[in-house]
Amino acid sequence: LLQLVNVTRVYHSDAGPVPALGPLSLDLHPGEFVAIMGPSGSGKSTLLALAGALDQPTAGQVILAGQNLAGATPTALAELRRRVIGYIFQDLNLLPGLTAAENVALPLELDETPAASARQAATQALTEVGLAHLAQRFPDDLSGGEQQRVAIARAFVGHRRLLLADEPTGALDSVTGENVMRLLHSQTRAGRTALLVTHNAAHAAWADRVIYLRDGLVADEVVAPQP
Amino acid sequence: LLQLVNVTRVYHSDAGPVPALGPLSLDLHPGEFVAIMGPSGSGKSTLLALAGALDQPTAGQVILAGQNLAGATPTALAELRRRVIGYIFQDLNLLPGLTAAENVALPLELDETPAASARQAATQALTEVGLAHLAQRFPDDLSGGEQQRVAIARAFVGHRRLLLADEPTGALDSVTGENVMRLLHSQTRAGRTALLVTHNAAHAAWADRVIYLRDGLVADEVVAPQP
Ligand SMILES: Nc1ncnc2c1ncn2[C@@H]1O[C@H](COP(=O)(O)OP(=O)(O)OP(=O)(O)O)[C@@H](O)[C@H]1O
Ligand SMILES: Nc1ncnc2c1ncn2[C@@H]1O[C@H](COP(=O)(O)OP(=O)(O)OP(=O)(O)O)[C@@H](O)[C@H]1O
Ligand SMILES: [Mg+2]
Ligand SMILES: [Mg+2]
Repeated sequence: LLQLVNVTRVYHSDAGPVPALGPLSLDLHPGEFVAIMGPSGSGKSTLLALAGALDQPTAGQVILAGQNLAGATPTALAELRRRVIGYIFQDLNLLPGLTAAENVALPLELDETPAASARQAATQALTEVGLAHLAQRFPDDLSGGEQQRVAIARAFVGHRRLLLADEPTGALDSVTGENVMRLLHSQTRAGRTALLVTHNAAHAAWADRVIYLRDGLVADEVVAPQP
Repeated sequence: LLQLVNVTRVYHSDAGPVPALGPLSLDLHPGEFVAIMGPSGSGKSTLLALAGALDQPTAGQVILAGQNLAGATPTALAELRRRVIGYIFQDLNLLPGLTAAENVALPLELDETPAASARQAATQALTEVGLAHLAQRFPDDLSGGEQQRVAIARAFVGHRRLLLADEPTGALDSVTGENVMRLLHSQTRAGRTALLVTHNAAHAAWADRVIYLRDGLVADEVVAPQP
């Protein structure tokens, strides 16, 4: 479903080039649940941005759902981001002017899903993260962990095949965090594919394999024992 | 140094009153390191906002450095926030138009510290969190964990007596997170007082005692065994 082929990403800052990632290759198959761990600044969010067509590599190829992103038109990229990929951003990116339910329904609304079924899907997703009672609240009036759960629910709505989660449990207590991992894991058993960045080894344990980054390169890879 | 006496905080939302915290009492002595744990939405950030004079209780008193905040003038409150309290916010609150070093130096600059010593203190604080090489970067060009460390460094500059940290390690890998806890702990051994909200029991273990919140009330309190 997703292939990163020798990708490199160099940022250009005032102080000079910043080699944030690569060369790195990754193969993600449908239904697979892969976790990425590594020190702060090791390139995890950069990797996720390349995987999610939110950023372009400085070198190498990103192939998503059979499509080489380098050749993709802006329209095709926008459609991929809307229909194929569900994001949970490290800084959440909720829209403050929309309620929790409206934020969660937004990907479906943008994809021209009928309003009624979009709202129903949003309600179900919020229920799964324990926030049905806060559907009408605005993000500014929610706790940090509640905001994070709204962002998680938003990634789960619809039938997008690839879930990209950048540290989705950082603001959650262990019980709530475990619940999110259980949800994510069951989604992949049902056929979705997930790439999860996490600092929490207990959460990485839910994945089929764990890739360890250090200084933008793969330092290690561990395949989970089959139960 | 800090006393919360039967404080209650009720938010007023469109759907009706939200009893977020209390009645709750807390006594924090100079040099003490107290951790607050609890489920998402249990009132931890609300408690910290009251302790830090960023919010007023609906009922009860907050007494900081001998001063009852209820009677304090806006000027007195601003001075407390600038001189006595160092904050690490759950959503960081870095100024995007300032570099990392400028963000860290800001509390000192606002307190009319000479620019040279403010910059020196900022450099030292950034070095302690491993970010000396990123001093000239802007927050938008930093990783999530790097941004969090800038916010931590900012709270450490100057000689403010009370450190209020709202989940300061959520975006950090375990090694970096441990380093921050070691810094915070050594600050309290040197005389500072710290109130730390965390979901990470391993980090709460650095504290002298741990208070557990549930639904806005104290559910339990554990005193750390003396080594
Ligand atoms: N501005 C607000 N208006 C209405 N309700 C609010 C507001 N801010 C917080 N709340 C509610 O108050 C309760 C406590 O919020 P608080 O932010 O203190 O929780 P928390 O323990 O810090 O949670 P987390 O671990 O998720 O950060 C939550 O139920 C939240 O929904
Ligand atoms: N816009 C940018 N300009 C310059 N350098 C950047 C930019 N964004 C990130 N970097 C640098 O690239 C490196 C990798 O960043 P990235 O955000 O991928 O790290 P990360 O592994 O997600 O870290 P964290 O765990 O702290 O979130 C870091 O050293 C960071 O300072
Ligand atoms: Mg990151
Ligand atoms: Mg909070």
